[in-house]
Amino acid sequence: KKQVCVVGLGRFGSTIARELYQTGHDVLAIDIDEEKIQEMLGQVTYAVWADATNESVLKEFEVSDYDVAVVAMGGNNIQTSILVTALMKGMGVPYVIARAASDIHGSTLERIGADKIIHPEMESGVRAAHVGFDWGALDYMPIVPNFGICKMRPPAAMYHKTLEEAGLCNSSDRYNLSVMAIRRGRTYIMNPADDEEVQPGDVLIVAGTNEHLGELYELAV
Amino acid sequence: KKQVCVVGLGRFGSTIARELYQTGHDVLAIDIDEEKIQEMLGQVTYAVWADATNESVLKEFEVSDYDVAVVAMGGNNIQTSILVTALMKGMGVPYVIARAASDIHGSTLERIGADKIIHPEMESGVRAAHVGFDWGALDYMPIVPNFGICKMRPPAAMYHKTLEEAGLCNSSDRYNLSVMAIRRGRTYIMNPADDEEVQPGDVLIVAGTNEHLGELYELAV
Ligand SMILES: Nc1ncnc2c1ncn2[C@@H]1O[C@H](COP(=O)(O)OP(=O)(O)OP(=O)(O)O)[C@@H](O)[C@H]1O
Ligand SMILES: Nc1ncnc2c1ncn2[C@@H]1O[C@H](COP(=O)(O)OP(=O)(O)OP(=O)(O)O)[C@@H](O)[C@H]1O
Repeated sequence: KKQVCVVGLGRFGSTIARELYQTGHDVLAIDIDEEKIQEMLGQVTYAVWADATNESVLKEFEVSDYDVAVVAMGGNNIQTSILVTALMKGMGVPYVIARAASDIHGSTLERIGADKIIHPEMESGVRAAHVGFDWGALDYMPIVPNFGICKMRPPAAMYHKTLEEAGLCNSSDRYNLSVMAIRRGRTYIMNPADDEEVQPGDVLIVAGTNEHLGELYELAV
Repeated sequence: KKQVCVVGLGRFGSTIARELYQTGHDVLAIDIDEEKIQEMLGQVTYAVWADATNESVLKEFEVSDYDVAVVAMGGNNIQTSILVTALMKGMGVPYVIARAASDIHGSTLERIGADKIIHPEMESGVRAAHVGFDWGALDYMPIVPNFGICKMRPPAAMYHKTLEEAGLCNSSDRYNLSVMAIRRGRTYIMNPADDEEVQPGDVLIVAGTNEHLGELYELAV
């Protein structure tokens, strides 16, 4: 269980704060915008309305005792992000993750001691070029080269067929694929049964080789 | 090989444009900021200085013949992003990927016909919470908010224990987690049995909520 301080509750900052809290860490969220703090109440351990460039405020919250700080401001607050990162390292926070809005911003953050730089828009841009355009997959996680788990919408030809009829389960195994889960609306079915019916709007979590996933993608086009 | 039109060359837009071009697709990049166009020359097939809300300009570049359009503007240009998306769909571009800066922006884009919505900062925020630290997951794929699949090294405490002894399978289910696969060396075991022994060097593919994955990360430290 880590003590994490997240400064700057834009989309990146609020998402990482919420996700870390759900993972079981203690999360202190700091923002200078009161509305952002209101939105975070109950979604993190503490949400405080404060100016993170004010060192005495950081001292008051004993930020130097934290394991990790995330400096999440974006392109609209480059100077602030650099200053807060410098303060965090200066106060002895062992691991500081800083979000960068440009390569120059990133190398400056590195030079003042940030331990890890994240470029959210660039990361997403790279991923989108591979996954947003791979007409089949919505997401993909390799397990070994040429075998992995992908997230995809089922081909229309499979709507209202059971997994067995669609050739997607171990008994029929037409595609040598394993449907590990089905996301339906806001919920999911783990290890669906052979007689589970595929619905339009479903998202299938499927494991298979690139070749076999590729055959499935073909049907989806 | 696809014909792709990317509108808006901020960090997300310029990255996806460059990446798609490198992947071998034909990329037309459009931006109203001349400097952005200068930067893209040679990194895409064509970079044109134009106002993408001007339908006659889009017609002039025969955008309706393209396979995909990416509307990449962010939070500073929400109205523009909505208008350009509507124009693209109206002109018959078959697949339009639109970047959203908020949930409302995203659902508006969906309602006017965007085929895929990307939330770059949120995507990166989720991933960074699992993967951005020295501990925790090697990779992470969300299925629904707060439930996903992560790739992680087993805690040393689990070495040479069976999945059942380690509390990692349905019968004992101490962590409410599902070990979907184990990568061992260059191969993998799908749906491992309860008596499968965890080896040093294994990589576990585990599904669970953030809270339960968090408990597992704890042991791995
Ligand atoms: N000195 C400060 N102390 C604390 N929070 C601050 C300070 N300055 C700015 N912030 C906060 O940082 C947050 C993020 O700011 P910024 O506008 O730079 O990022 P963003 O582009 O909105 O982020 P994202 O792209 O993740 O949505 C804002 O909520 C803002 O109130
Ligand atoms: N009407 C338009 N036609 C073409 N390009 C436009 C138009 N309006 C804005 N743009 C361009 O869109 C680009 C992205 O704009 P925006 O500021 O919304 O995103 P950003 O927040 O900088 O993006 P990122 O977060 O990806 O860096 C800018 O380069 C801007 O010049």
